[in-house]
Amino acid sequence: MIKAENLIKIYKVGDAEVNALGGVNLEVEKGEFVSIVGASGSGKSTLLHILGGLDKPTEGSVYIDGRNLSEMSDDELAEIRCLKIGFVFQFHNLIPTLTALENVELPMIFAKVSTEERKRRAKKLLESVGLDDRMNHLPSQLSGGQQQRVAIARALANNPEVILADEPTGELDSKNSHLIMKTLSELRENYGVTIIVVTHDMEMAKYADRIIKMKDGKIVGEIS
Amino acid sequence: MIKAENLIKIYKVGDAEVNALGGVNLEVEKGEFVSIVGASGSGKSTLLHILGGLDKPTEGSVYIDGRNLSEMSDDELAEIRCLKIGFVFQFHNLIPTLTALENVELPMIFAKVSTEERKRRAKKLLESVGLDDRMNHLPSQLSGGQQQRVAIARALANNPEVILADEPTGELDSKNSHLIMKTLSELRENYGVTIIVVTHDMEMAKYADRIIKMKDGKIVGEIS
Ligand SMILES: Nc1ncnc2c1ncn2[C@@H]1O[C@H](COP(=O)(O)OP(=O)(O)OP(=O)(O)O)[C@@H](O)[C@H]1O
Ligand SMILES: Nc1ncnc2c1ncn2[C@@H]1O[C@H](COP(=O)(O)OP(=O)(O)OP(=O)(O)O)[C@@H](O)[C@H]1O
Ligand SMILES: [Mg+2]
Ligand SMILES: [Mg+2]
Repeated sequence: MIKAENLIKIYKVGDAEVNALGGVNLEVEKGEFVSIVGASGSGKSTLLHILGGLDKPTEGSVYIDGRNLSEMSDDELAEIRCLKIGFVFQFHNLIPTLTALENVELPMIFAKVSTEERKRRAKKLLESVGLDDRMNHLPSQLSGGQQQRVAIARALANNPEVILADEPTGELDSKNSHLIMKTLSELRENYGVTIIVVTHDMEMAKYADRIIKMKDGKIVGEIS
Repeated sequence: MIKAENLIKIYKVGDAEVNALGGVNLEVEKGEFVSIVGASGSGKSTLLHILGGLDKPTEGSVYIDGRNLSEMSDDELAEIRCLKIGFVFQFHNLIPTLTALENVELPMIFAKVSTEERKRRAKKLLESVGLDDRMNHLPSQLSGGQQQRVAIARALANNPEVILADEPTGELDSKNSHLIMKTLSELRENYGVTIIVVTHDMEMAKYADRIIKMKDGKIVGEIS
């Protein structure tokens, strides 16, 4: 489903170079649940952004369903990101001027879903993350964990085949963290959704079929 | 050192009212290390903001060293926030257009510290959180955990008497989380700094002398 081939990412900062990814190879099958762990700065967010087509590698390739992302037009990439991939970011997930409900509706607007269906589905998704009483709040009127839960609901809006989640439970208490990880597990069980979760929490990492360990921009090991 | 008396905070959202704090009483002695735990949405960030004078309660009072915050002028409040209190926010800690070094220098500019002393101290603080090789990076060029560590360094810039930290280790791996909590413990041991940390991580909460539990806007219990 997702294949990364020798990904290298070098950032330039002034005269200095940061080797964020030093040759990453990864294959994730359809319906697999993978978690990625590793120290702060080890390259997890960088890898996730490149896998989701949000950033380009300096060298190497990403294939989604056998198609090389670097050979796609911007329109094709945008369509994949809208319909195929649900992304939960580590920060800044929500549009500050839209309510929780409107934030969850946004991907459905791009997918040209009808107004009533959008509202109905957005409400249902917010209920599933326990936020039915916060639908009309702006992000600034939500707690940190509530903002994160809205982001998760939004990532699910278009029934994506792949979910890429960067620290989806970082702001959540234990009960909500387990709830989110169970929700992701069920999506995989019931709908064959492919899931890649970056996390620092080994308890959450264990929901996956395999745990991939990163260090200094490389994959250094795997636990199943 | 810090005393909260019957704090009530009600937010209005459209016609609805959110009872974020329903009567919170808390006393923290000088040199005490307190952690606050509780479910997502239970009022932890709201409480911390009010304790630090960043927000006003709907009812009730906060006293810092016996002085009622609501009786202070804006100048007096600003001075307390600059010199006495170091604040680590749950999100959006850093000014996006300033480098890591400049972000840590900022509170010292307000405190009128000389340019050389500021630079020297900012470098030293960034080294203490393991970021001496990222000083000239902008926040967008830092990983999530690196941004959080810069925020912690900045909170320490003016040698505050009180540190209020909202999820300071939420983005950090285990090694860095323990490093930060040990740094805070040492500040308390060596300099009598008063520390209040909001956290979801019970392992981190245990660094404190006492753990205060919040639920639905109230303090419901305490573990020592
Ligand atoms: N500006 C605001 N306007 C309206 N409601 C708000 C506002 N800020 C917070 N709230 C509400 O107040 C409640 C408490 O929020 P708070 O941010 O204090 O929770 P928290 O304990 O820090 O949660 P988390 O662990 O998720 O960060 C939440 O239900 C939230 O929706
Ligand atoms: N835009 C950028 N420009 C320069 N350097 C960058 C940029 N983005 C990230 N980096 C650097 O690349 C490295 C990897 O960053 P990345 O965000 O992938 O780490 P991470 O594993 O997600 O860390 P965390 O657990 O702290 O979120 C870091 O050392 C960071 O400083
Ligand atoms: Mg990251
Ligand atoms: Mg909070």
